[in-house]
Amino acid sequence: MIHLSNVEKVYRTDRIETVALSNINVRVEQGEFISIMGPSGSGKSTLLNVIGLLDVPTGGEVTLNGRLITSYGDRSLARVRNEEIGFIFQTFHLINDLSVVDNVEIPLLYRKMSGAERRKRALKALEQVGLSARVHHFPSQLSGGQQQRVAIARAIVGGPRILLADEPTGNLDSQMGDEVMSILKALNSLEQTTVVMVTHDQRQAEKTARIVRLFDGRQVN
Amino acid sequence: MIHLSNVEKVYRTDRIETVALSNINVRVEQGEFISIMGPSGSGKSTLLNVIGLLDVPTGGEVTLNGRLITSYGDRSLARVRNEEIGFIFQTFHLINDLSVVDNVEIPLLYRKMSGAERRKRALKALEQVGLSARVHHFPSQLSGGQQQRVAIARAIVGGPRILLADEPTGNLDSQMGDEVMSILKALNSLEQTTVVMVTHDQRQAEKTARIVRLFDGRQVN
Ligand SMILES: Nc1ncnc2c1ncn2[C@@H]1O[C@H](COP(=O)(O)OP(=O)(O)OP(=O)(O)O)[C@@H](O)[C@H]1O
Ligand SMILES: Nc1ncnc2c1ncn2[C@@H]1O[C@H](COP(=O)(O)OP(=O)(O)OP(=O)(O)O)[C@@H](O)[C@H]1O
Ligand SMILES: [Mg+2]
Ligand SMILES: [Mg+2]
Repeated sequence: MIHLSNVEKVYRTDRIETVALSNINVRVEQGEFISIMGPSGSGKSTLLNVIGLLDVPTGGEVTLNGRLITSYGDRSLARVRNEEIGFIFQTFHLINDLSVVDNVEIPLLYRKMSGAERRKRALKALEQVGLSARVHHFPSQLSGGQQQRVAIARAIVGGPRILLADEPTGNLDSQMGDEVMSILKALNSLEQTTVVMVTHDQRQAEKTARIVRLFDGRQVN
Repeated sequence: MIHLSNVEKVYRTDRIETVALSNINVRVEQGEFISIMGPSGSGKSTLLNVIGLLDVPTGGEVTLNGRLITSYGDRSLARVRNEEIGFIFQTFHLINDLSVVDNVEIPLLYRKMSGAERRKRALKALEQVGLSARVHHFPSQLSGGQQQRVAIARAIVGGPRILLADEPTGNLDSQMGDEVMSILKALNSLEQTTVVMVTHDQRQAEKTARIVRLFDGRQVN
């Protein structure tokens, strides 16, 4: 269960101050599937980064399973992220020097698992996103939507308890987008994975339990 | 007028051979606004790169205004690209060490123009995409959709004769996506800019004159 209370995120440099989030109150229960929507620049990725413990708010509190995350040390915070959270980034963040399958295996390197078992799970995740014919390609040899799907496979391969998806269908045609949504919904209903998805696609958002809407860094409804 | 005749693009490395395009016949007349659609991995970006002279086909011919582009030397090809073609890339390709306004000024550096005139035109392009409040930010300080809009501003700032847009609304909410489409349609109708747009969004494609559809590297209809 993730709880954001009066969360604020302000970016300050010597010439600019940008309020990315202000007075955000969001509660995500274990096993929920929710969407975050709003105009470009409204704070969605920032909100997802705070929920995913990748970014620290400048105000307010973040609680994970009842415990303030400001009470976690860096190492236990990193462990929570690696073991419990899968993240699909808006700009993919694939490693260009590694093949597709090696990219997908990365979250499994933190676990006690044989190389053969890691490869088997990575290949299965890639098959789920329709990329079995691209396992030995490198990211620069893939289309935009194929790169996005590698990012999705990498996020789900470790069976995380929480999956955070930043516009996971943004580079996909509607049929492939629907297939990705079915994967996310299956994880949510069969494995009780909590899913928080940022999307611009109203049609995909309507497949989720509720929608958190942002405008200029604030929550609106 | 751009004419692709029996164009083929095959990628070969020692372990893989991928047919990205096969038997492509496309004719784009000056002043047309057409869309390219198809599933993820079907060859759309590859086709746009060939049309934009960024990629050389492995088979077939590309003619620009009646002249085979294989007859152009590297330097005249580069000049055609810089002076006549604006390109919005699927992954933006912004320069991280340059501010937003400096990024947008780049196509104007090839022309005889004062620094004051370049800045004036760059600010106008940024205003058109709603980013006047972000001119001194750096790309890493922008949201995904804001980066996409900087890429759009950079592509239109030089008033190119041909504008090639690879999923220009992929990271934008529907309202901002519609605003971008109005900019493209205005360029097409008021300045006779030829526009070729790759998109996954059927609603935006229907605002254009015709749709070229790809499947597995081939044209289908
Ligand atoms: N350098 C390369 N080496 C090998 N294969 C490549 C290379 N570049 C692209 N491909 C392959 O060519 C095919 C077409 O790629 P392209 O980027 O044109 O697809 P696309 O239609 O734009 O897809 P998307 O909608 O996902 O962006 C893909 O299957 C891709 O894996
Ligand atoms: N490092 C930073 N420094 C300054 N401002 C920033 C920084 N990072 C983000 N911002 C600003 O914070 C705001 C929110 O950004 P965010 O990436 O959360 O938006 P978003 O809703 O995900 O947008 P999009 O739909 O375009 O991806 C934007 O206006 C952006 O310019
Ligand atoms: Mg975002
Ligand atoms: Mg593409």
